[in-house]
Amino acid sequence: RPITISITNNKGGTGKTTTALNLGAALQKKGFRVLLIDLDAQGNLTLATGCRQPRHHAGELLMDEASWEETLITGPTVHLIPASRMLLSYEHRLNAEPDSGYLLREQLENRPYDYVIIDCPPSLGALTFGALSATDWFIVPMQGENFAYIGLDEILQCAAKVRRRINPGIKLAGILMNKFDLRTKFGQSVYQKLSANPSVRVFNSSIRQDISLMECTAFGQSIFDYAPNSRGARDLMNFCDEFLQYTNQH
Amino acid sequence: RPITISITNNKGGTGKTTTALNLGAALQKKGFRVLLIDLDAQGNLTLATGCRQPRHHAGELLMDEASWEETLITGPTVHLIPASRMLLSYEHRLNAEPDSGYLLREQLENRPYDYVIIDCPPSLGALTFGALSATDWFIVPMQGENFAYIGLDEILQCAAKVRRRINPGIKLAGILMNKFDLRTKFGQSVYQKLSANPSVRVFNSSIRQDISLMECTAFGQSIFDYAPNSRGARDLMNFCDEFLQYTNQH
Ligand SMILES: Nc1ncnc2c1ncn2[C@@H]1O[C@H](COP(=O)(O)OP(=O)(O)OP(=O)(O)O)[C@@H](O)[C@H]1O
Ligand SMILES: Nc1ncnc2c1ncn2[C@@H]1O[C@H](COP(=O)(O)OP(=O)(O)OP(=O)(O)O)[C@@H](O)[C@H]1O
Ligand SMILES: [Mg+2]
Ligand SMILES: [Mg+2]
Repeated sequence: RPITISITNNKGGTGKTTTALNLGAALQKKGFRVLLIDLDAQGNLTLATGCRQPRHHAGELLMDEASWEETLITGPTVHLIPASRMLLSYEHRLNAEPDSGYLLREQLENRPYDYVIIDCPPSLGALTFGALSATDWFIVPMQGENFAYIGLDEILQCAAKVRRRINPGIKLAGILMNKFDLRTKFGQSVYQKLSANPSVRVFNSSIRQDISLMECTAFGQSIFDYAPNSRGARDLMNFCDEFLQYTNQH
Repeated sequence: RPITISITNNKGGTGKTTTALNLGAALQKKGFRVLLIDLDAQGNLTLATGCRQPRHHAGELLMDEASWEETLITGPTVHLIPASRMLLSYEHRLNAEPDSGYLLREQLENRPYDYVIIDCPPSLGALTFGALSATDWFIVPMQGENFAYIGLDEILQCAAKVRRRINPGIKLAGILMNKFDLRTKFGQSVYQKLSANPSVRVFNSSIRQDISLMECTAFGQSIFDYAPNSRGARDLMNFCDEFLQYTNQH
């Protein structure tokens, strides 16, 4: 059974897609089989893997309008269940569907992967709820900006709701500081607020600002293919190592 | 009747709150009476004006659970209809309410202000729809990042839907480039894509990266009070001038 990881934050632009793409690539470099799932109607992960026009998308898969084989995209380096802008209307339907939280986890049973990484949209609706319901670990990328941690309570409450019945095993792997500079006043203040919060852990690894992390998505490449010696590559690999060490012990 | 301006973008972190706060302050410096409305449950605009614990919020006002006088906050420099995290549940109720688009514009009739500025959440639900239904002009702050303009079509479609019946007069004042550096490859590519798009206009003024624009929100001040000689202050005042010139001629 694959280990499922959800990358989630209801705040936009904090680095979910960047983390999903490159954590997936780091795990692949270590020899693991990785599946990426794009649950964001804006489809940035889908585009970042170089996939332009997916024939089917995650919403159709969840509503049984397309099969796994019809939806799955298997590129030379990446396996992906893609998103499309049609996902917005599917989220409305899922919102109205009782037990929609079970749909994704049922789809993931027995798939031939070591890790499944789900890139969530910047919202706490049916798509994120379904991801958390299917997930073993969730990661919350966060920036060192003013008000960055507002909304964290809502994320934790959503995870608690999932933990109560549908997915008692869900665990927070940690908060990942992204575009992070501990020398700035806001970086420090966000880090201190989080360290003072007993219900969260913060990864020791953080991802610094690196333009290569933005550029590689324009070429459909991971940071390791695009700029293997960049600090973005080093930071993401260090983060992957810490993630594996922590999750193998807990 | 006040002129109503909505600041909207379904993408997170593009500068809606920064624009709402400081465009409002710039208009006030010119002598106009300005009302700010925070429609984001994360309440960044409310916090940025120094307001900690609003007794009532915009959702209660729209559902007639609190009066205008009970909800309005009148500080020494700012008039504000605040947000609170309760707005999330109110948005669900508004989503289910027929004609909810009319509620905000009815509340704004005959209010003693020259300009009303609405800070929208990063979504295209009932709150943004209600803002656009009440608005004369809407502004879309956007960053010079990869994929920054994905989702713009959805914003324009939402505005077109509003224009069809409930608010035929709604106009796009322009896209405002924020944290913008035309010397970067992504800045240029976003700017070129937008300039090639006939259904949008881009403001000539853009807002450059300036840490003072983040810092001032921590002190409950506008950029003009916090750092009057900063480039953030100059950029926002230039933008205000261009906005007034354009909207007075169209
Ligand atoms: N460490 C970094 N250094 C430089 N740029 C980064 C970094 N992390 C992310 N970015 C860039 O910042 C932008 C936002 O990142 P990303 O798309 O990963 O965030 P997101 O949380 O997935 O956003 P959304 O909520 O819109 O899905 C992208 O243009 C991305 O390339
Ligand atoms: N020009 C700028 N220079 C430096 N920092 C900026 C600039 N514009 C915005 N910021 C900072 O970037 C972050 C996001 O900006 P802001 O809150 O205005 O975006 P938003 O679109 O309202 O986000 P949300 O979608 O979460 O409501 C804030 O921490 C803000 O202080
Ligand atoms: Mg994303
Ligand atoms: Mg905002």
